[in-house]
Amino acid sequence: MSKTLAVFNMKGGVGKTTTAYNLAVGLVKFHSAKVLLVDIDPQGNSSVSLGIPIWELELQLKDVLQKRATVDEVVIFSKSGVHVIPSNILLAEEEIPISGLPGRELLLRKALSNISNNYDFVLIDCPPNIGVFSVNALMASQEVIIPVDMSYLGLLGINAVERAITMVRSALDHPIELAGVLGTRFDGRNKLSKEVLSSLEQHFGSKMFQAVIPETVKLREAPSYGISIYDHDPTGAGAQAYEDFVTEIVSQYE
Amino acid sequence: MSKTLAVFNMKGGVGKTTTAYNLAVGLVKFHSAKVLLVDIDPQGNSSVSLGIPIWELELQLKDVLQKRATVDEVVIFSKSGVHVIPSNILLAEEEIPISGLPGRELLLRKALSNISNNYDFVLIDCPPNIGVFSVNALMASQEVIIPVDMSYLGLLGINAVERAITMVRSALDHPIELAGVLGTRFDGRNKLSKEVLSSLEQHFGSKMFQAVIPETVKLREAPSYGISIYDHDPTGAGAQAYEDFVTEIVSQYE
Ligand SMILES: Nc1ncnc2c1ncn2[C@@H]1O[C@H](COP(=O)(O)OP(=O)(O)OP(=O)(O)O)[C@@H](O)[C@H]1O
Ligand SMILES: Nc1ncnc2c1ncn2[C@@H]1O[C@H](COP(=O)(O)OP(=O)(O)OP(=O)(O)O)[C@@H](O)[C@H]1O
Ligand SMILES: [Mg+2]
Ligand SMILES: [Mg+2]
Repeated sequence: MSKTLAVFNMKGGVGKTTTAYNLAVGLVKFHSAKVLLVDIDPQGNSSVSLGIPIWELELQLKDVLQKRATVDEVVIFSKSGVHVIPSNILLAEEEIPISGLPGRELLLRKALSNISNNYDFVLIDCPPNIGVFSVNALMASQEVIIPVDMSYLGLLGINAVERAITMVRSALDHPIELAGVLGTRFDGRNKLSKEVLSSLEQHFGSKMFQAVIPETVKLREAPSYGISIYDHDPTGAGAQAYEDFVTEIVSQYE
Repeated sequence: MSKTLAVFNMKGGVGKTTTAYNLAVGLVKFHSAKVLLVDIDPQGNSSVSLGIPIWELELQLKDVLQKRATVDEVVIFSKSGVHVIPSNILLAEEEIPISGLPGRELLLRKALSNISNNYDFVLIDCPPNIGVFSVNALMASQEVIIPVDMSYLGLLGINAVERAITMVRSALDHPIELAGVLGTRFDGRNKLSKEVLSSLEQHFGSKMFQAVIPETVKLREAPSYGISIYDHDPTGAGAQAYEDFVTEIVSQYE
């Protein structure tokens, strides 16, 4: 039974990409899952983090959304075992044209409808906004993962996220669920991290994932090698935390 | 002679807001400048960081862009002395309507044309994308400040930034200049920070600001008090670095 999860937060730099690609690889590596990662961010960061040279793409996600190509023609089998529908900056040029189309919020859902059953998990990495690409991701997903970083501006970002989810549920009539909120970039040495985490735990209760991702330079370096944290620093705190997070996700859906 | 500067980078969480509001306050505090900060990000982070309760706004930037209000009716005199045209999440709902208007890229320039001469500096805090709001900011600005964080994904973001600037110069025929690139979130304890900074210095040469902003929890805390780093932690490394940056900006334009 395939599960489609969007990794979403309008706030920038909170670890959406870091979470999306390390979750994807962890599901393959530790649970032998079949995983598709859809990169719907024109920055193409999750594609790059998986070792895909995005400046060389002949076909990409936008070609699927605009019905110029099928998923099969576009999907890349990354060396981590995760399948990827990649994007690069050219996706940004499609935002205004796509925003003018009838049914614009459902393009991704339709594109994935024939192939999501080939996978145990479809993960979608969103850009830092609530524009048409993020809305497509939410409309295509059963549940949404919200990474939140340990800062005041990060905590404030929860308001916009909740508003977007409410809009998808009511105005767009799609019963998306909250998979959970993941605390990221936690720096145990300062009070702010603990205070933000505690506010999130109070607000989200059992919807808060138990795993908390620490701030570690290893997580920041790994994308430069096109590999996951488990390959870059297998015994480190980042790998441990993301592996715990992967286990929580799997237990949630078995 | 008024100077309008956009603080721009498509990459999320690189310190655009932290730079925009601390630069604004520093210009007022240390150089007695008259400064207007325009928040064209629906997250409203720079407005919040200056102590403005954005959930209570009756009028905001979108009302000026849509010609429902004048700048005078919307501008707030924050307690730091910086004047602010604030935004909140409702700005996001204007993105698609505004994208459909003729002359959509010039709405902000027109709105500011009558009032920019009342200020020494007009600073514009951009959202993390190259959509219609960022383009409005670039079209309204003479120069652009690019904060870049010390990470691989941060370094990659430079490509999208250069592409956007090229597009504004050629397709939109606006001779925007690069004020400079500012290294942010520098963590002297790891090699990655030094390598990224050195790559940026090689690529940008004299366009790299001398100031480098360190990663410090004080910069992350200050927005929760609605104050600048100079008020939150006047003797700390963050305040020192931003004060140096403010001095560089002032020397560049006198
Ligand atoms: N726990 C962590 N420790 C150290 N660095 C991290 C951590 N999580 C993310 N980073 C780094 O911080 C930066 C921002 O993270 P990331 O790109 O994953 O966030 P994002 O939410 O996807 O950003 P955007 O909004 O631009 O899409 C990246 O350079 C990433 O490598
Ligand atoms: N030098 C620094 N040291 C510590 N924390 C920082 C530093 N610069 C920024 N931050 C924190 O990192 C987070 C991201 O910074 P900021 O919001 O300024 O970036 P941004 O580029 O404006 O993000 P967005 O793309 O979402 O608009 C914020 O919580 C901020 O307080
Ligand atoms: Mg990302
Ligand atoms: Mg910002």
